[in-house]
Amino acid sequence: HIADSTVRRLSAYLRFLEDFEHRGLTTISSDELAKQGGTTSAQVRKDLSFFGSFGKRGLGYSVPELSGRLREILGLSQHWRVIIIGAGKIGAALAQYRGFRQRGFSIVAAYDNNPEKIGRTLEGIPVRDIAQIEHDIQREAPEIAVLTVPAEAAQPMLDRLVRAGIHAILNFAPTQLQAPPEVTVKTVNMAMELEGLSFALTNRE
Amino acid sequence: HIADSTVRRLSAYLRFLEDFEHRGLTTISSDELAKQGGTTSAQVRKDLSFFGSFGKRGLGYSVPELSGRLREILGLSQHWRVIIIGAGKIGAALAQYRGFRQRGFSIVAAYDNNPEKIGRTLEGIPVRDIAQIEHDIQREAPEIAVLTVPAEAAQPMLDRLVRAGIHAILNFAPTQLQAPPEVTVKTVNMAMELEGLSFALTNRE
Ligand SMILES: NC(=O)c1ccc[n+]([C@@H]2O[C@H](COP(=O)([O-])OP(=O)(O)OC[C@H]3O[C@@H](n4cnc5c(N)ncnc54)[C@H](O)[C@@H]3O)[C@@H](O)[C@H]2O)c1
Ligand SMILES: NC(=O)c1ccc[n+]([C@@H]2O[C@H](COP(=O)([O-])OP(=O)(O)OC[C@H]3O[C@@H](n4cnc5c(N)ncnc54)[C@H](O)[C@@H]3O)[C@@H](O)[C@H]2O)c1
Repeated sequence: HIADSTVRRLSAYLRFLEDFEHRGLTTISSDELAKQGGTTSAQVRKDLSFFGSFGKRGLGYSVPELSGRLREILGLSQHWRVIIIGAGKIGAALAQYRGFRQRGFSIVAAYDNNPEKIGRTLEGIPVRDIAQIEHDIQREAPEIAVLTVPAEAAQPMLDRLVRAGIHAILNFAPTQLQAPPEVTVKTVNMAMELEGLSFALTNRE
Repeated sequence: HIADSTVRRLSAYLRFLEDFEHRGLTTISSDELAKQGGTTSAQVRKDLSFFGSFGKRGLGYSVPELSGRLREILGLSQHWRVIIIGAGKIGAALAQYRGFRQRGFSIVAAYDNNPEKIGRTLEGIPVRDIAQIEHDIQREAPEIAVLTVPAEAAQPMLDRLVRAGIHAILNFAPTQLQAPPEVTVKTVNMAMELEGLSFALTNRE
């Protein structure tokens, strides 16, 4: 099992490599990758070792080869269909974010139970009635669901999505969600992000 | 220096402890904390050891005492003033989020450079002209700024905020920001969160 923090670093390494590619640089050392990622070159080598052997000691890594491999490992060489559950303030913002499409995640639709929201579109993304979610998942087979419903609606909604066949969920509700082992749930907790800052402000040397 | 992943775990332990407190449980073992946090009891003891000695081996930790200490360590026993820069889709959603106030983070104001947005209020939070930001920081001394401007505006805005005296920034723009050592910058990259899911879907056993 690969730790979440390792996957986060792989995503960060890929972004540095893309930046290097953009600047026409063709090789990068594990030291440079480590420096950019705020980690050590031993950690870089360890992170990559899970996925095969890369680069030659002393010569560094080939930028196009490593970025291609990381894209494959992260599943970015394919296209993912995403649905957003809860077309409220956060859901609507995410539905209209162009940054997802650039990485191969396309938002298929948003869902809501509020009649005033159903039937609208958000920069082309339709807001549909949550009552038809099972029928739509069957028909369109989205792989990822983003949960932007109120906290008390999150667990019942996760259960419903898992029963309908969804195996990956990005949750924004500030609550601990339970899911069967074959389902991956990641929670973004914005308040916890701010706690990282209050920690730094409180523990400044 | 304490790693980001350690601080994230402290925030997660605090939430479990609050849940235990809520249920009237008065002691918790490092095993239980570890299980909840998806880590090991050795890691729990190591994380806490940076901040002094807690609990007695074999007896576990006192829930109220440890949660009180963690609140202090994370800086949650005081009140933080937050400003939001960029009152667009994400900025407006964050300005109206009640979850921040509950953890002691209060949104003072949002700022924008679009005349159509300046002068509005977002559930009581005023949208002010970015031109007056230095004057307001001087007068109201917010400690934290949230950056929800387009990517190309993010670095110039960070520089401006640092010059005006801000030392902690939560960034949503998908770009690597440079800041002096005494300034803490945390970036929430939503696309990277989805990459954690595409990784799991691609590497399923
Ligand atoms: N606004 C933020 O900045 C922010 C930040 C962090 C976390 N969150 C969390 O994200 C979630 C959404 O927040 P928001 O501010 O967008 O709230 P919101 O009230 O604006 O949006 C919630 C939406 O979900 C819909 N909904 C409610 N129950 C539903 C159901 N059973 N099926 C389908 N749709 C349903 C509502 O009609 C509404 O449109 C909440 O859990 C909140 O705590 C929000
Ligand atoms: N919408 C999302 O779900 C989402 C998700 C992840 C990341 N982001 C990132 O967050 C940022 C904001 O995204 P958004 O969707 O809210 O965009 P948006 O265009 O809706 O909002 C940006 C706001 O910033 C204001 N602005 C621009 N330049 C400014 C300046 N120099 N000073 C003050 N205000 C300025 C604009 O007037 C606008 O109101 C972007 O960098 C985006 O890539 C957005």
